[in-house]
Amino acid sequence: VTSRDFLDMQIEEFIISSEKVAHVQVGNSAEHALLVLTKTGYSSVPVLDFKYRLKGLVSTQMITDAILGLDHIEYERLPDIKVDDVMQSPVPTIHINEKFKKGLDLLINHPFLCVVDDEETFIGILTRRVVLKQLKKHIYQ
Amino acid sequence: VTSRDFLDMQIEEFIISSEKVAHVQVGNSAEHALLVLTKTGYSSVPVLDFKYRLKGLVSTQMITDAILGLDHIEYERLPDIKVDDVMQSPVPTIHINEKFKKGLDLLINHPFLCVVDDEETFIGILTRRVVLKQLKKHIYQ
Ligand SMILES: Nc1ncnc2c1ncn2[C@@H]1O[C@@H]2COP(=O)(O)O[C@H]3[C@@H](O)[C@H](n4cnc5c(N)ncnc54)O[C@@H]3COP(=O)(O)O[C@H]2[C@H]1O
Ligand SMILES: Nc1ncnc2c1ncn2[C@@H]1O[C@@H]2COP(=O)(O)O[C@H]3[C@@H](O)[C@H](n4cnc5c(N)ncnc54)O[C@@H]3COP(=O)(O)O[C@H]2[C@H]1O
Repeated sequence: VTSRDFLDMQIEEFIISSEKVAHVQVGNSAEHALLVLTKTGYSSVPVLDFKYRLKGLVSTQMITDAILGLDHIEYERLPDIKVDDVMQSPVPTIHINEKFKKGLDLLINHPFLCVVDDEETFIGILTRRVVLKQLKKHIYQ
Repeated sequence: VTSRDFLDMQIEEFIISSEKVAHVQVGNSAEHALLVLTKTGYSSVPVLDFKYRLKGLVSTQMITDAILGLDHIEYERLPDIKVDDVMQSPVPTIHINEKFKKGLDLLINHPFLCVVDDEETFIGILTRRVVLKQLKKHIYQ
C-alpha cells in the first residue's frame, strides 16, 4: 500500500466492532448512563435500541447539563431522567462501504463516528486514534 | 509547502493560544471545575497555578469518579473537594519548539497536548482537530 493508496482503503479494517463498544440502551435512566460512562472511562457512547440500531449519543456533558439547577446540581433527579431525553441525535455516522479519506474528513469535527449499514444497524465505531495511527504509518513513506 | 515538508513545520502556528483555552485554577473546588466543564462543553481542561504554570488536567470523568459512592453519586461532597485532589498529572505536554510530526505522534494517544516552554509556562494547546485538518490539507497533494 503506497502512501496515497491507503486513502482509498475501505474503513472496514479500521473499525472497532460493536461488541467492543461500550453503549447504553434507550429506556435506561440517565443515572445508569452516567455510571456506564464513569466506569468505562469514555466521555461519550452510543445509545442503541433493542435491535442494535443506532438512536443517539450520550455524554457526561449532556447529563450534567440536564441537571444544572439554579443553585446546585440536581443529582437526585438522575434516576427519573431517561437517556432518551438527554441524548444527541442524529449521530455522526459513516456507512460501512465508505473509504478512509471520507473517515478522515468527518473525524475533523467528531472524535468518533458510528459505522452503520443500509438498515441503520450499528456495526462499530471509527475513532480519531485509529485514523491518526494510520496517517502516521503511511505519511513517512 | 510540499506534503512532506509540513511534517517538519513548527507547531507554533497550529497552537490554540492560552487566552482561548478554558481552564481552572489550583485551589478551585471540584464543583467549580464541574461547572466550568459543563458550561464550556469541554470534557477535559488544564489546571493552572496563579503564575499560569501547568499543574494538571481535570475532566468530568475524574470528578464523577471521585464521588461515586456505594449506593448513590455523592454530589453533596463536590464543594469540599479540591480540583488538586482529582486532577491528573503529569500532563501530556509538548515543547513549543517541537515539530508537527512530534505533535502527530503524541496525539495518537491524547486528544490534546499542552504546549509549554522551558519555564513550564502554559502557552496553549495542540488538538487532534487542528492536526487532522492539516493532514487532510497536505495529504492530497
Ligand atoms: N480505556 C482507554 N484506553 C486507552 N485510551 C483511552 C481509553 N479511554 C480513552 N482513551 C484515549 O482518550 C481519547 C478520548 O477518549 P474519549 O472517551 O473522550 O472519546 C472516545 C469515546 O467517546 C469513543 N470511544 C472510543 N473507544 C470506545 C469504546 N470501546 N466504546 C465506546 N466508546 C468509545 O470514541 C472517542 C474517541 O476515542 P479515541 O480512541 O480516538 O481517543 C481516546 C483515546 O486516545
Ligand atoms: N465548543 C466546541 N466547538 C466546536 N467543536 C467542539 C467544541 N467542543 C468540542 N468540540 C469538538 O469535539 C471534540 C472533542 O472535544 P472534547 O471537549 O472532548 O476534548 C477537547 C478538550 O478537552 C480540549 N480542548 C479543545 N479546545 C479547548 C479550549 N478552547 N479550551 C479548553 N480545552 C479545549 O481538547 C480536546 C480535543 O479538542 P478537539 O478540537 O480536537 O476536538 C473537539 C472538537 O472537534
